Amino acid sequence: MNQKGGVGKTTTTVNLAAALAEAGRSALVLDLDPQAHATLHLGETPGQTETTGTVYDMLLDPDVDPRACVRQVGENLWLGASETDLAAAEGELADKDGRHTRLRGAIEKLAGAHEYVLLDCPPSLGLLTMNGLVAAREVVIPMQAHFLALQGVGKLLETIQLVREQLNPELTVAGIVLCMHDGQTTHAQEVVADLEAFFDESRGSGKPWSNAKVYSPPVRRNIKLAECPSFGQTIFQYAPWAPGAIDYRKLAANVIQEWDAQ
Amino acid sequence: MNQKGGVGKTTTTVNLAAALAEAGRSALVLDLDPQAHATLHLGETPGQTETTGTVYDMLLDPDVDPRACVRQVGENLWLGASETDLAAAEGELADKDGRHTRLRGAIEKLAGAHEYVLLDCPPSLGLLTMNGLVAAREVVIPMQAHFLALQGVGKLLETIQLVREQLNPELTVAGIVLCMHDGQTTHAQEVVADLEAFFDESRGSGKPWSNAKVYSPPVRRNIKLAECPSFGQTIFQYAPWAPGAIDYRKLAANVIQEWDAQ
Ligand SMILES: Nc1ncnc2c1ncn2[C@@H]1O[C@H](COP(=O)(O)OP(=O)(O)OP(=O)(O)O)[C@@H](O)[C@H]1O
Ligand SMILES: Nc1ncnc2c1ncn2[C@@H]1O[C@H](COP(=O)(O)OP(=O)(O)OP(=O)(O)O)[C@@H](O)[C@H]1O
Ligand SMILES: [Mg+2]
Ligand SMILES: [Mg+2]
Repeated sequence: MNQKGGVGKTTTTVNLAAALAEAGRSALVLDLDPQAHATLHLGETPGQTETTGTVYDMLLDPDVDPRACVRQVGENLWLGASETDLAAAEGELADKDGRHTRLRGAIEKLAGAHEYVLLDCPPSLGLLTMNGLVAAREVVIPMQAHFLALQGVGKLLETIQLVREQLNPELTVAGIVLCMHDGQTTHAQEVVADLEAFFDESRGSGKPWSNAKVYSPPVRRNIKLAECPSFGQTIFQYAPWAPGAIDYRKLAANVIQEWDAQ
Repeated sequence: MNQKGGVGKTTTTVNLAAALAEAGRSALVLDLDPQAHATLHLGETPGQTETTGTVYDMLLDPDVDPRACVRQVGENLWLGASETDLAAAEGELADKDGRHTRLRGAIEKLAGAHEYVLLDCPPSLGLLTMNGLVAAREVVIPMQAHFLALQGVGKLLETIQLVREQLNPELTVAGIVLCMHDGQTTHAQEVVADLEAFFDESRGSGKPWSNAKVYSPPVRRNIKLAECPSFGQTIFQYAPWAPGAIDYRKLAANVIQEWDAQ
């Protein structure tokens, strides 16, 4: 998640999940964004998935079975789709009981059917993202190594801190995934150095990001990553040896190693 | 404006305004985004501008003089700054009279002091953007020539159509500014061809985009454009002969030619 738009949330959620699946781990993507880009990316048409319900129902229908709202889209790869109704969900949930914990409740009913559950959040700090933050254990922050991108991260971390204090004591920040990365430029290198220094200084601080880091490798800019959503494919289906695929595969290996160890 | 995030709205608003200013036209940037990136980009610190008020006051204080909420930041270049309070504005305006027309009223009081007024909108279709759409005459849509970016444009055009029917009959779509453009890739060329075909088919349709086009030139990806906000400078102050400056200068010349002719 990242409340800033266009930073690589969907591209990372989908391709990291696909890389985990390729590595033999069961991965479920939940598309919390009314834009439904993760849904499109995984080859589904929002509103036409062959499931009893979607993420919208998981949030708004306490009786729906969440297992009937997800479907398999690849080997070890599952999707809880979004649809246009999800845009109304924030308004409809606004005055309901437990409006922040609906998603957590739904995921609990999925009872560990998947090793990894990845939530693709919209670019805002509204109720959909809040449901994501309350349901999640770890936050992964995709971002571009640009000055204006740094500006938004502070606010995001404040929000995570508040959610941890008031709604989800287990919430931690896993770290940052650098997207659309141009490692050649001094600008990018300076921004990365800033981020790494910030995390180093936070070690042992008890903050939700005290064990956070900048993940390796950064994901390089690669047009294939922008093309494959138009075919409803992950990078591993579309161009399995493109730089984008190589980077997400290595990233997944590092994630598996770190999260297996926990 | 574009409800999708990170597409180049701020970079385009600021550098197009600066190019218009360089060409001798008086340009005012109004920063409608609580993120205040345009404010930072133009060298101001949100919350510390030496003005009586900010865009927040223009929206919420019917008695404030809008001319006291803008300040000159360069030759021919003016800024109405954003500040953190603007995040609360959407909630505070939600139940007020004329909540959609506050900005229009404020701009009218500026009584043509500036030849161009450019509004930098946040990545959402909330009240701040709606105030922008109701106040504006033309909508410029920055976007990247990517498949997932195309997905959002349809929804944006629907919204513009609704605003035109219900709140602002003069509203038209000027066109699309291609940002972070990689003209070499087939993918970008296909997306641009799609957009141009769509606009060609809309000629004479009476839709708000019936005279819209894809502006020339596209703005190429150029790291200088990502660096200069960190110094509070426009591209013309930071690197006046970089590709990013050349592209925005040509874009401004085309805009001037087209809007002078109207
Ligand atoms: N490494 C990359 N190389 C090239 N293009 C990329 C890369 N990562 C993402 N993109 C493209 O950049 C655009 C933005 O990425 P994406 O949609 O994943 O961001 P997002 O944060 O999910 O956006 P939103 O805030 O709208 O949900 C998309 O068109 C995507 O295809
Ligand atoms: N042509 C370009 N070349 C390189 N970097 C660019 C270019 N245009 C924009 N950027 C960078 O890309 C990022 C996103 O651009 P920008 O902030 O202008 O988008 P935005 O649509 O205003 O985002 P938001 O939705 O958050 O308001 C910024 O870090 C900006 O500096
Ligand atoms: Mg997304
Ligand atoms: Mg912006």
